[in-house]
Amino acid sequence: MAKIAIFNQKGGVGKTTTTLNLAALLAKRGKDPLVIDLDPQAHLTAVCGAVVAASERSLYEFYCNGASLSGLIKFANIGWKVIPAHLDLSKVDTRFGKGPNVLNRLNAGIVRENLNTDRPILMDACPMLGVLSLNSIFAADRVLVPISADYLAMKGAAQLERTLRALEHVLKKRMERRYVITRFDARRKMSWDIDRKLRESYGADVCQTRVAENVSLAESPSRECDIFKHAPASRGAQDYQTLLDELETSGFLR
Amino acid sequence: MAKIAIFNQKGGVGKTTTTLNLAALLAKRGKDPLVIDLDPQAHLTAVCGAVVAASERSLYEFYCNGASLSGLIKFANIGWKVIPAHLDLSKVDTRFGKGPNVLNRLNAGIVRENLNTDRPILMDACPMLGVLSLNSIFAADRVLVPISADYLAMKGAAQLERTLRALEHVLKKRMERRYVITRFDARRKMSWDIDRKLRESYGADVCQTRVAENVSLAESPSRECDIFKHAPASRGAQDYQTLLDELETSGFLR
Ligand SMILES: Nc1ncnc2c1ncn2[C@@H]1O[C@H](COP(=O)(O)OP(=O)(O)OP(=O)(O)O)[C@@H](O)[C@H]1O
Ligand SMILES: Nc1ncnc2c1ncn2[C@@H]1O[C@H](COP(=O)(O)OP(=O)(O)OP(=O)(O)O)[C@@H](O)[C@H]1O
Ligand SMILES: [Mg+2]
Ligand SMILES: [Mg+2]
Repeated sequence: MAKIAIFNQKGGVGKTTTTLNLAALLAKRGKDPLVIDLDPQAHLTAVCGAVVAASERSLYEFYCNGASLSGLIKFANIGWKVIPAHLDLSKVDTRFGKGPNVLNRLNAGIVRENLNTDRPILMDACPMLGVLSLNSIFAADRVLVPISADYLAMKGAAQLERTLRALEHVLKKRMERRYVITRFDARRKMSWDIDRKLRESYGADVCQTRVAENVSLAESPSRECDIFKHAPASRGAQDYQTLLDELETSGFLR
Repeated sequence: MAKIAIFNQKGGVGKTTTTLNLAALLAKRGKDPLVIDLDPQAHLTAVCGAVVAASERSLYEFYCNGASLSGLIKFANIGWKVIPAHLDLSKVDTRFGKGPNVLNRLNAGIVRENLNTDRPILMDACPMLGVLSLNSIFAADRVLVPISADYLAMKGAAQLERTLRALEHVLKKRMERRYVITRFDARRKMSWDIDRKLRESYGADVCQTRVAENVSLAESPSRECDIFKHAPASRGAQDYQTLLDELETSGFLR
């Protein structure tokens, strides 16, 4: 099944919110998703109730000492499996940044341990294009790019598209991708302007579904849960359901 | 005058928007601010109309070849001075991440070249706690921390407070700081909850002024200008004026 990197090097566009809520829905639908948190800030880890005190129980141990990924899987409070991040992951860039195959390590680990033979993997990373986020992109066969409906996020998307094309050249494979507009506020002229510009630039790669700006999505982290537990009838819950349906129908999750 | 690092390792909380609009106002008030963009994404550089094609004309040249900072100052279209960022800055972490004094390089350069004898310096960085953002913090005598009014941003603030205290211990100096709540939506219960929690945790370090969620602030980048040029009568313009007045009155800019 699909290995999806949820990435945009612009900060605060909804990467973590999107990973959280798509994983929740995939779990509810019995797909047994595995979430890998590559962000040293470990926000997704915290919201999932998967925090580990010692970095030896986190993804850092995989990079530092070659620990097996399956051994790091935690069955989080939230109800699905997470490989937790840890602040020590911020050392990965400076410590292992120059290794010959460091960009391919997560990919190699997932393949070696058959981690996704019959389940989807979702990967969340910090907004910098560095060793960790590139690990998630190299390990992915799909990239989902959340873009908040504002101009600075759109700039980030253009940069990312150039990066993905350069990587496709290097990896000699097509990175299937989708752009999903998030924090969409239908009352703002700017939202519609961004929508139109993104579709002009990326055409069918832009999801039909837009995730509306909905305060319930911002509240759920305070209760360490996803939108379906926090506010199942909210607009945010509907939008993520519609988004997942669209991604499934279009074969993005195969 | 003050050297201010505008930093929060959470993405999308308004670091760039705050640096842009405070610099604009300082320039309008004749304070001749110098903005240093340390974010490889170079969004502030782009909005200021200070983009340089070649990294030799950007801050990267200072790190790579020891170029003088004053030689890199560009008088940007927007009307004040900027040392531009460039995508090549993303190599700084992996290339120079382990140098003995790399965290102090920007500080040493600013001091050596007397860059801020009679003008304020504002520094914008990417949301990761790494070599570049630490360079801005080591070079600063003030840290301004924008926090968007949502729970994930508040988590980021707690982490940052711990980091600043650890740094104070190492640098043996007090880092004067202010937290400013941004994207505040008075209609949301969550906004008031965050406001109360932040003031409980950080007391007088939290600015009285809050920057409201105001679409004009998100629109100005599309016109490559600041809020005072784009929408001088907007709520966003008022809030940044009130914020600067408060920072000046409380001696934060001395
Ligand atoms: N559709 C939405 N409606 C309302 N709030 C949202 C929405 N999507 C995200 N948010 C809120 O916006 C903030 C930023 O979102 P999030 O942390 O998911 O982005 P991110 O891209 O993972 O950020 P970072 O770059 O820091 O990792 C969070 O407080 C989140 O709760
Ligand atoms: N008070 C506000 N009202 C409305 N929109 C805002 C406000 N502050 C910031 N924004 C918008 O929110 C988005 C994120 O802000 P900004 O890019 O300044 O944050 P940042 O912390 O610099 O992000 P990054 O971590 O990616 O560097 C931008 O599109 C910006 O225009
Ligand atoms: Mg995130
Ligand atoms: Mg920024």
